[in-house]
Amino acid sequence: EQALISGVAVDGDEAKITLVGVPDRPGVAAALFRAIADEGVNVDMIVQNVSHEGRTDISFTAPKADVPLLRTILDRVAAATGAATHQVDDGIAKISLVGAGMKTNPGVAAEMFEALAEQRVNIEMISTSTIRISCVVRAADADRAVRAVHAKFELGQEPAAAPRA
Amino acid sequence: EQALISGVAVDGDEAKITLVGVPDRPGVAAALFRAIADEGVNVDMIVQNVSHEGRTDISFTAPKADVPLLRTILDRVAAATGAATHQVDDGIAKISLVGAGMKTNPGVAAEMFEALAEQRVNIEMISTSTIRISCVVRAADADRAVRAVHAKFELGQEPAAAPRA
Ligand SMILES: C[C@@H](O)[C@H](N)C(=O)O
Ligand SMILES: C[C@@H](O)[C@H](N)C(=O)O
Repeated sequence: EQALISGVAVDGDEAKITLVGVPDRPGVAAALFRAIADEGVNVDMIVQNVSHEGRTDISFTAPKADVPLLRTILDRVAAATGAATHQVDDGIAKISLVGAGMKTNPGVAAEMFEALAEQRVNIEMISTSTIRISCVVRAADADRAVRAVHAKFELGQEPAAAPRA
Repeated sequence: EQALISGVAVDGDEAKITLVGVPDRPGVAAALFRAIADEGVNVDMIVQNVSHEGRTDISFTAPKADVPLLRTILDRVAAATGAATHQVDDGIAKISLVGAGMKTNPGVAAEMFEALAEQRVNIEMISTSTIRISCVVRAADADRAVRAVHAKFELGQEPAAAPRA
């Protein structure tokens, strides 16, 4: 099955926020995102990977303008949940390959990551769906990253299909 | 802006695979997913969170039937990339809230996580897009999780809009 790649999106207006070392037990994710929702802050990407020794991190991206408010929310939630700490990183860019049918084409993710690797762009976070593969990179690498992915998928012409891996 | 929630999906046919303690440097994600793509294995959810002390984990879900082949691939990639180890977990289910416009409604993620927390279902991995919020849980918790999320978003009637948080 062939994936259809429609373009590359870049978002330079978000910060990466991480609640570090949260206890991996029911209710923690709910507490964090309830606190954020109650303050009316929009959240984009949410990422949580597996835990080790009963602890994991929960990260998300949000508008840079909301960082001051998020810091106070995270202070409160970190204390309430017993998290180790929280971190804010406002020097990121989110690079997304946008398309369809990407779940069943393993080569698409490989090609995107190879495009970034060839430019020595480090991938700091990854989150995927059938229509989008999103990577967080340093903001300073964004332009190079976008050009590399655009070239890899030959997105000069529209619409483009993913190259068969 | 109101999110539109169209349903809850559950996938019980996938395993969770994690490459643990990979060096956080360009080329690692590319090496992993190129090796997987070259063997023709389909990958669904890919999740990578922030690194600590230069190391992070890369997890993904894939069909359980591909686990034996993936184990051999991961052996090779773990050695090649200097990862600490790899883990396979075939006792998971993936619960997804499916809809649209979910990026700008922070209450939707909070409500989904609260539905799971109320049932004491632990969330093991999270990955989101504007059209899908996916949580990995224990397979034994899948039925309870689906019913809880279904009830939270009042998905008995179709179509349903997300409740205003
Ligand atoms: C870490 C966090 O996701 C926790 N496992 C929860 O269920 O809320
Ligand atoms: C960990 C992995 O994503 C690495 N940072 C890379 O760019 O490939």
